[in-house]
This record gives sequence, structure tokens and C-alpha cells, in this order.
Amino acid sequence: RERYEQLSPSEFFYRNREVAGFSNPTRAVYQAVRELVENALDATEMYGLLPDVKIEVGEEADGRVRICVEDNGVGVSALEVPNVFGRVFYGSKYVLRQARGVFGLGVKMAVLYAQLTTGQPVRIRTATRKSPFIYEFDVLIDVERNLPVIRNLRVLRNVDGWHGTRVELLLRGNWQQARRRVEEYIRRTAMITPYATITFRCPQSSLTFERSSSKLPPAPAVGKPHPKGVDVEMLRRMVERCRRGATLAKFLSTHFDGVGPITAQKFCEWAGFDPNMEVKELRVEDLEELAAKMQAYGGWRRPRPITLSPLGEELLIRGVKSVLKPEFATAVTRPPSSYAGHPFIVEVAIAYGGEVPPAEEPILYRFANRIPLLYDEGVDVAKKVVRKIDWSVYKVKMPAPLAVVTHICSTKVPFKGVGKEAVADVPEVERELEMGLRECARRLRRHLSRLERMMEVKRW
Amino acid sequence: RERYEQLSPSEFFYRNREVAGFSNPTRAVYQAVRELVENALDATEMYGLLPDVKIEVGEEADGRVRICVEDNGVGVSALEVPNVFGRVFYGSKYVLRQARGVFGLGVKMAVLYAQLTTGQPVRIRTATRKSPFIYEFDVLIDVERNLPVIRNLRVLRNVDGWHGTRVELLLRGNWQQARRRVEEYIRRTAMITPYATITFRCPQSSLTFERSSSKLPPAPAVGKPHPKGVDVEMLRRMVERCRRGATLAKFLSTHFDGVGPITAQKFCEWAGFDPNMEVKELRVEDLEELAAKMQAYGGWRRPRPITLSPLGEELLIRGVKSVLKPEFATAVTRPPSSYAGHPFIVEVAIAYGGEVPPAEEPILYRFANRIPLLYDEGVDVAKKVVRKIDWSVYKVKMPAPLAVVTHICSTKVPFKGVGKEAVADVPEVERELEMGLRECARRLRRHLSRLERMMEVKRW
Ligand SMILES: Nc1ncnc2c1ncn2[C@@H]1O[C@H](COP(=O)(O)OP(=O)(O)OP(=O)(O)O)[C@@H](O)[C@H]1O
Ligand SMILES: Nc1ncnc2c1ncn2[C@@H]1O[C@H](COP(=O)(O)OP(=O)(O)OP(=O)(O)O)[C@@H](O)[C@H]1O
Ligand SMILES: [Mg+2]
Ligand SMILES: [Mg+2]
Repeated sequence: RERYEQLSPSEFFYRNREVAGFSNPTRAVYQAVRELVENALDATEMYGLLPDVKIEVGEEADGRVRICVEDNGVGVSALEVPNVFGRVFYGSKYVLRQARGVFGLGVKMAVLYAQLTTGQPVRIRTATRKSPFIYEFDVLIDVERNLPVIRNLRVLRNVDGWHGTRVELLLRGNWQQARRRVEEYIRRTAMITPYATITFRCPQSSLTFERSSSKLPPAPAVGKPHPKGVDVEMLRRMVERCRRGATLAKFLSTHFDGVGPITAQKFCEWAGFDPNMEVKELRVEDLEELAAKMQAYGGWRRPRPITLSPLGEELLIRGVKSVLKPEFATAVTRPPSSYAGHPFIVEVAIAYGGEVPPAEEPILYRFANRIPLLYDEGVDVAKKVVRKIDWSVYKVKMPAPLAVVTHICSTKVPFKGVGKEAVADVPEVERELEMGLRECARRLRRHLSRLERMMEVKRW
Repeated sequence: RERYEQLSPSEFFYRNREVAGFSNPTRAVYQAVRELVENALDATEMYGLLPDVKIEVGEEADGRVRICVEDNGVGVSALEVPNVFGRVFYGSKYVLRQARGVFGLGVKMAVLYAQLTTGQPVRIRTATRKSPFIYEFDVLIDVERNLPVIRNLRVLRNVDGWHGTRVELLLRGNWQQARRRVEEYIRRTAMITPYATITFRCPQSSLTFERSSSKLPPAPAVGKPHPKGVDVEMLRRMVERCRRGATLAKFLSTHFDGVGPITAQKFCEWAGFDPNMEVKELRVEDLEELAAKMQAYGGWRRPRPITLSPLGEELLIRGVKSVLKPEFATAVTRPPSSYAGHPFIVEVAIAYGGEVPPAEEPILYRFANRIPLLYDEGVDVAKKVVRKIDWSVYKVKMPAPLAVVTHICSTKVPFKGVGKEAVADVPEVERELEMGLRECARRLRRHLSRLERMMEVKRW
């Protein structure tokens, strides 16, 4: 008598689109734009290409909003276009490496929102590098089955050797309200991507951020999991895929980041496991014990940051100066740290005076994996840390012209939700943010003391 | 060269378990308990059964935590047990009716967390009403394929005519830290379910809340969607399932809440559609226009609250008095309202003096669909509303012994995330909360004025 139902992933997010940030007609427009822009930047900078990203928003009759984002990235192979744009939980970023994308959901949410407000497909135009053809597809999502539906496939000769992707959506939303947020999002993105040329056009305004640097930060590499982040399911799968005869020590030293034969031996002795045992003989209870001991062992090498790509202090200061135009700016890139086996790096910058507007609290600009976060400041770990600081200790008296910029990059930023707006207060991350912020605050204090002394000298 | 991957829903939540509230070993224990308790209460009160819920937490050797929740509810049919406990996005609450459950994900997250920390299956014991048998299953989740795996199925004779469900998990987590939160969660649940008998046992403590009322609130009924909440995908599916020959007016009056033949006619005239047209002849662009006009039309009847089950002022005051022991308490149940076609009712209570501890800000107890919300107060709409109020206007001077209780019930509570901890600030909900809170505050002011006058009389 009880009626049970199975929902496909697309059906689930169709019904619960607000948990992915599509909570109202204003926020949905903002989210659609950002999902496309984040994909465009990933598709360029992660492949050694200096990004050229064009964003166009048009207002049509009857409240329709046309959103178009084009990039000069790696493009999407024709065979993959349907799933990439039309199947929830499909993507190429499910590996251990810092990227803006992480869920395999973003562009599908934008396609879904357009489809449920206008019924219109997303229009894709794409070519991979050196492809002799450019492909144009219209894609709809069969929501109940989480499958792509292709319309109007066209193949054109790629005479100019173009490569990249152009994504065009037609949706209904509140562009009037969303515009300011979208402009701010683009402005802040440009602040930390000086190697990208970003142009934005809409009926009311137009912004152009020309590339001010041709130096692309080195792309991060894919890494292996760190032993501190294991769980029983992960071990069970890894062991299942091992060949017969593999020893426990060999298993550990081949599957995990920073574990060599010697470390594997030492761990086994500490944990009370025989390093030469056949790893496939471990039973479930042994895997549980192994996981717990791997999490607890203090002798692992720290996660290596080869999977990360921090902005660096120079880039951060330059971005802060160009956008906020302060009288004083400083930045700190903390050494690599980790939580639950995930490496992360925290970067903090402070801007003071000049054109920074005075306020009762410091103005906070938050970034994570190079994405500007504009919503949910109230539950973000960066806000929590900024509130902890007693600024009078650093000679700053409120109201003050003070801005704080935070950037967290990780193979897994602890986002609180799939809408990627706030970062959870993981203790290790909180601690790193505080250390970075206090270091910047000390430098500000030295600067303000110096100013004070200069003022006194003048008076004599 | 680019490697793409498809994740199953269980694989997605295995990798991103923090977005479902399983963000650390303390929070995970709390979340596992609450997912089981919310299912137990739904399985009883929504079927006219006075709930008896037993919660037991045990600490085993090596940091294992055993969580066991048993109810006297409707049970789960043997054929459904595997999917119900072992398949993400499977459930019976995907209908338009107020319930604690909404995502078809909760118990699977708890099963998943146990499985990834200990490798152990969830142990289920269940019998439906009048079932001659009791079924015992051990269920694991094949995470990569989102399929249940059954171990140890046992069938026993149901000699005592028992009905209900017992769910037992073995996981690793921080019970020491989680205990206080779990106790508070149970205490607040008991505050608003006086018709339930809830017992809680753990190594350190034991709580018993005996039923103080045998009057079960009427269960809500399943409703039809309201025209204000339509979208193009919804219309497209409804039209597809219509039989040939159905007119637009007939379509509207049969598929939507509160739309009769006359209202359907009036709407069609206003919207410029022919009420007698064959609804299956609408093309995608017509559906888009129809959806937009249905959202915009001001002549619909308000959503009927048959799908809702508010607590009521009497129950709310009694619960507040028994738990907070104030000197003064009052409650308001606002009239039904709606947002995006979803009916909702806001209820607010204030408790003052007595054993309410004085504080700089009112202590806020938030509830949604009868679930206590303990985390993420910083982004919850109820907190936003409480902060807006200037309490001095109501003769309350901080610090003050003031507590505020809010309850939002809806066919779709606008939760910010699948972990169900904070409610988004939807304007209609925010407005109702403010109206309810100010009404309670005015009553408090009258009470405080009366006290003032009594004090003055005494001085004479
Ligand atoms: N502009 C683009 N150029 C090249 N590839 C793209 C582009 N946009 C999307 N893709 C591909 O499509 C995949 C799916 O994109 P989608 O936005 O849904 O998920 P994601 O970016 O991987 O993660 P997230 O959900 O966090 O955004 C990406 O992983 C990428 O491989
Ligand atoms: N104790 C129980 N007694 C009877 N049925 C249950 C019980 N627990 C779970 N179920 C059934 O299993 C389904 C799935 O439960 P699950 O917690 O995963 O999802 P849900 O409660 O529907 O939604 P949510 O994810 O919001 O909790 C429920 O819809 C219900 O039909
Ligand atoms: Mg993306
Ligand atoms: Mg549930």
C-alpha cells in the first residue's frame, strides 16, 4: 500500500534545485553564469592555455535571459558532449587534483534550469585542439532517466583551427537583480586570474579585463590518496583490484601518496600487521583496523602539494592592488597543510587605506580553488576567523578602511553544499587561516606604526 | 586523452558525504542518529500510530559506536527493505505532503557512513502491521552501482503480532563529543511530540520522555501541485500523460490544487489561451508561456493546507512550558501561506523568565517539519528575523531571559542543504516569521507592562 519511488540523479536535482544554488530566479541566473565561467577557466588554465573567456548576457522579450559563455579551451570531444552536458554526475574532474569543478553537476544544473523555465535545449559549439571539425549540438536532459537528448547536430569544417567551447542557454530569471552579483563575481575572478582576458557584455554594461600577465601558474598534477584519508570502502576496492601475491607493504607503497617501502615497513611494525602478508587475505574486520591505524599513525610524510596550484603572494598582492587600490597591501601564502589526507594551502591578503571604503568590520573577499564566493558569508570559516581577530591589537580602530582576502586551495575544499558558497570550519583550515591573517595583520601594524612615527616626525 | 567518469548516486555521496551533514566523526554520529529517529517518527505518526521510539547508543572496544533505533511504526515490506536501506534516492516520501523525510537519502547516508568506517552492514528487523512474519536483513550498499547487497536474511514467526522497524548500525565516530548534541536533539524532539514516548540509553546517560498526550495530530493528506509552482518540465510531463481530447480547461482543473472549471476558464481568458483547445497541441513555446502566465496570474485560490500538519498553539505552549519552565509563554500559529506554489504554516512561541537563562540575544530553538535544527543558525531565516527585532520596543532589555521557538511546516521546507540544518530566507517565509514573532512579542510586552503596574501598586 505504501508507494515507493526511485529518483534518477537529474530528477533529484530537478526537484531539489535549491540545494545546488538555484533557489530563486535571481540566484539561478547568477549560478548559471558562474557554473559556465568556472568550466571555461578550468578548460583553459588546467591545460596550459591562457584563458580568453567571453560572457554575454542578453535580455529577450518576455523575461527570457540568454546566457552565452565562450572559451578557447581544450573543447569537448563530440562523443562526450551528450553526457558532459546532459547527464548528472558525469565529468572529468573526479580525480585528486585541484580544480574549480568537483561534482560533475554544475553545467547540468544550468541546462536543467533553462529547460524547466523555457523548455529550450542548451546550444553547444565545440572543437578540440587540432580537430578538423567544429561540432554544434542542442542538448536536452531526459530528466526522469538522467540521459541526454540530442537535437540539431551539425558538423562544420574548422577552417580557422579554432579550439574551445561555446555554451548558450535560454532561461527565465531576474537579470535586473542578478546583474550586480554577476558583475562582482566577474570582477573578483579577474582579480585573481591576471593571466586571463575576460570580457563581459550585457544590455546595461560592459566590462573588459585584459590579461596583464602571460605567465600561467603551473597546472597541478593528479595525485594518489594520502593514507590519513583512507576508509574501509576505499581499501576494500583497492585490495579487490590488486593482483594475487601482492604484499601489504607493496600495496601501501604503491597506492598511497608519500609512502615508500621503508615507511610501509615501519607502519606495519607499528600497527601490528605482517608487511609480507598477502593483502588479499585481509578480512573486513582487518580492513577496519588497518584503516583506523592508517588514520592514527603519526609517521606518514605530509601530503605533497603537487596536486595544488596556489596563487602565490605576488599575484595576490597585484590583484588586490589593481582592484581595491589600497594604500597598503600584503599577502601570505602558508606552507602546505592537510586535513583528512587532503592537502591544502591557505593564502591571505590584507588591503588598507587608499580607495578601500571604511567600515565597522573588515570587508571580506573569499576564494576557494580560485572561485569567488559571494553568498553565505555567515557560515564560512573565513568569516569566523576574521571575527575572532581583535584588530585594535594591530593598531586598527573601527571603522577602518580594511579589506581581507582569503584563498583556500585543496584537492577537496570542504564546501558546505553543492552550490559551492561557503567553506566548512574544518579545524586545520581554520588554524591556517588564522595564522595567515595574523601574519598579514602584524605587517599592517608595522606599516601603521611607521606611519605614526612619520606623522610625529612631521610635527616636530 | 581526457578521462570522463560517471558516478552513481551512492558513489557521489560517498565522496561528498559532508554535503549531507557527515562532515566529521562527531557530526556524523549526530546525523546518523537523527536520520534514524526522523524515519521512526514518520513511520508512526503519519499512519495514525502513537510513536514509541527507543534509541540506544553503545560504545564498543576500539572506538566503535553501536546505534540502534526501534519504532512501533508501519514497518517495511520485505520486498522493499533492500532498496529502502541500500539504494540512494529511493523512498516513499516523494509526494506532496508534509513529512520529516523528503530526499530518499537519509538512512542510506547513515548506512554508507557505517560501511565506510567499519565495513559492517546495517542490521534491519521489521514487520508490517498484521504480518505473520518478522524479517531480519543485513544490508550493505554496492556503492559503485547504487545497489543493495543482502546478507543473512532470516524469517521469524511474528508470535506477538509486533509491527515496526529496528535499525542497527555499527560505525566509528566521536560519541563523546556527539552525545550532548544528540541528547539536545532528543530533548527538543520530545518538546514538540508530546504524543510520543521516546527513550534514550547510552553508557553515560539515560532519558525517558513519557507520552503526555494520546491525541495524535491529524496526518496530512497528499495534495496536488498548485498552479503557482509550475515549470515547463512539469507541464510537459503532465500533458504527455493526458489522454487525447483533453481540453486545456479540463487539464487545469484536474491536475492542480484549488482549480475548478470556472477558475480554469477565467485563467484561460486572462492568459489568452483557448480553454477548449486540445492540450496535447501545445508546443514547447506555448508551454513556456503557459507556465509563465500560471505563475503570474493573481486569481488562483491560495494553496489549501490539507497537506500540512502544524503543531498548534496549545501543543507548542505546553511543550515550551514543560522543557523551558518559563514564567511566561505564548504561541502563535499563523494562517496558511505559500511560496512558489508550496503551502506552508509558520508557528512561533516566546518563553520569558522562570528558568530561561538570561542572555545578550534571545535563545533560538528552530524546528522545520517537526525536526529540531541545531546547526548553521548563522544562515537560517529564523535567526535573521530574530536579529531584526528591536526588543526594547517590547520592553525587553538585554541581557534578558528570553527564548524564541520557531516552526515552519511545508510540503517543501526550503532547506539550504540535504543535511537539513538551515532554512533559506525565502521572502514569504521570512515575512510570516516576522509577523508571528511580533505578535508574540506584543503579548510579552502586555505581560511585562502588567508586571510593571503590579510592582508599582506594591510600592504604594
Ligand atoms: N567549457 C568547457 N570546456 C571543456 N570541457 C568542459 C567545459 N564545460 C564542461 N566541460 C566538461 O564537462 C564536465 C562536466 O562539467 P560540470 O560543470 O557538470 O562538472 P564539473 O565542472 O566537473 O564539476 P562541478 O559540478 O563542480 O562544476 C567537466 O568535468 C568537463 O570535463
Ligand atoms: N523506520 C522506518 N519505518 C518504516 N519505513 C521506513 C523507516 N525508515 C525508512 N523507511 C522507508 O525508507 C524510505 C527511505 O528512507 P530515507 O531516510 O532514506 O529517506 P526519506 O526519509 O524518504 O527522506 P530523507 O532523505 O529526507 O530522510 C522512507 O521514505 C520510508 O519509506
Ligand atoms: Mg563545472
Ligand atoms: Mg529519512
